[in-house]
Amino acid sequence: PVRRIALYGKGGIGKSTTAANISAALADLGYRVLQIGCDPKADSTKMLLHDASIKTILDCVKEGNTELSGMIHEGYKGIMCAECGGPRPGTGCAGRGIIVAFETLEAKDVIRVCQPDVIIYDVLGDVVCGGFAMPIRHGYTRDVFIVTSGELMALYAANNIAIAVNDMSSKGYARLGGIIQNSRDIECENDVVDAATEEIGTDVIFRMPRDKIVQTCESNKMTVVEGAPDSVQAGLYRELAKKILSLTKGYAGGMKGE
Amino acid sequence: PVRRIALYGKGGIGKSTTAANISAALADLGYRVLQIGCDPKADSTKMLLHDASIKTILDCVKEGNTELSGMIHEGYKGIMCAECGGPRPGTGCAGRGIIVAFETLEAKDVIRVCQPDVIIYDVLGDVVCGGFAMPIRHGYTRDVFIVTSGELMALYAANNIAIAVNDMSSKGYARLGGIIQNSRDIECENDVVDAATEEIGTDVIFRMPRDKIVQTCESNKMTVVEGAPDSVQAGLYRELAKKILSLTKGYAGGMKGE
Ligand SMILES: Nc1ncnc2c1ncn2[C@@H]1O[C@H](COP(=O)(O)OP(=O)(O)O)[C@@H](O)[C@H]1O
Ligand SMILES: Nc1ncnc2c1ncn2[C@@H]1O[C@H](COP(=O)(O)OP(=O)(O)O)[C@@H](O)[C@H]1O
Ligand code: SF4
Ligand SMILES: [Mg+2]
Ligand SMILES: [Mg+2]
Repeated sequence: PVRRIALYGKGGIGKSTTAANISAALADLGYRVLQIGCDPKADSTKMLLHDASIKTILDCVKEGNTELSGMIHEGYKGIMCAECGGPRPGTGCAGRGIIVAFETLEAKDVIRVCQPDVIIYDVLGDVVCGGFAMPIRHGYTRDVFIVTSGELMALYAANNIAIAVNDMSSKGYARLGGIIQNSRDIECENDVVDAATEEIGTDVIFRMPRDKIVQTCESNKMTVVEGAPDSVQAGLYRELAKKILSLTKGYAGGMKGE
Repeated sequence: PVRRIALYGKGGIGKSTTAANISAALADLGYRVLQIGCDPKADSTKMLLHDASIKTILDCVKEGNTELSGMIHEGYKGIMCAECGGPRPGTGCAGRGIIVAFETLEAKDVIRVCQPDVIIYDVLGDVVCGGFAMPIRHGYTRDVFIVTSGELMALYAANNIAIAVNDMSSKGYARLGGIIQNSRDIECENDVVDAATEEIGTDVIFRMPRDKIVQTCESNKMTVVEGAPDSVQAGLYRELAKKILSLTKGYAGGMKGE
């Protein structure tokens, strides 16, 4: 069976950066990864594709391109990349791209065709409704990790996401795996994040420092794991990837490397 | 006729701080102001009410309290305060509170009862759909001002809001009044905001500096205009309020002070 992991968090908090680097680290370890961007911004997989713009699944559907090969693109070390996309702002539900994309991927039997070991959903978490709630419903996700900093608005969003996951845990089987702190160097950030995490009733599974090397690799259109593999930050992303693997075991049947 | 102004922008950008200070400045000038928070966070009017928690309109409706006096509360210098509220995260559309609130306020004839000179809607702008789009539809708003900083995510949201306003301008009569820069002291912030504003096709109507006095007054549960009236920042909020008055003229019939 496939690991199904979702990264949720406030827009701009660092979900895509973190997701892409986790995917790259997993690919380096030999895992087959499918990363699906669930954000109307549609740039979750950009760094895995060296900034190549791919058609969103919503756009493929709108244009009548129903081939899976038009929707899923190979990036760094064979990571399979997809972007749900979203409607024009103001026209209907912002999460509609996710709903359409998930229905389309299911109809095209993406799991059987692509055979991933790990699926990573990178999902906008400012509001957890409509399409943005879909990844944690109906069994699409098993483990949800919330990316946050010590900033008030990021923690407020984290709390909302936790509420949504807990409320929906009976309907699907999504559970809250923990908090990933993506630091913004605010005062007493660790204490602030710890306090909020305790209130939510979960654990901080990793603290990622803020590091300029992220920007450096970004300007070279790469993840840190690819662009600066010997850096401290790359080592931390690898550590985070291993931590996530250890927290998402317990699946019946064979799993690579376990 | 009543001025109907909406402040939109990314969550955490400073909409409520700016809206409350504009309202306070207008109240000091003798205007009757109705400020309506359209954010599930429901804290738009907190500083005008000295941190008193008011029932959201959605909660009033849920509890069967249909009296307008339970929904509209008087704050600083008689400013009329209301919060739309929002559903529990994950349960239905996050904008539903706004939809229910607007229908309820219309049904209770709030304009005729409260007789405001100015209505200020403070609206979450991370996604402009469902209830969050309602203020710019059907004539509820005439002038939309987008609050942004030089941060990428804030500008991305600003662009989305502008797209939504332009697309809907034929249906209602909402127009984009301009950009309010709420500075976050990032590098070359003025240039960055100017460039994005030009791409949107509008103007920066005001630059508000980042100032610790906002936090000081906040900890005293007040707006800057009330808590530090002789400060530079209070003077700037008053200037912004006057600028907004000058940009929102052109209404048939009498308007206080014009
Ligand atoms: N650990 C980090 N250190 C430095 N910069 C970071 C870090 N994580 C993210 N960033 C920066 O923050 C910005 C927003 O991150 P992104 O992953 O796009 O957010 P999201 O996907 O949550 O909207 C990116 O431009 C990225 O360069
Ligand atoms: N000009 C400013 N200077 C300093 N702090 C500010 C300024 N504007 C807003 N803030 C701070 O930013 C935080 C978020 O602002 P808020 O108005 O609640 O954002 P929003 O309503 O857009 O979510 C507040 O805690 C406030 O203290
Ligand atoms: S369900 Fe959420 S994303 Fe969809 S219209 Fe409502 S607020 Fe927007
Ligand atoms: Mg992203
Ligand atoms: Mg607010």
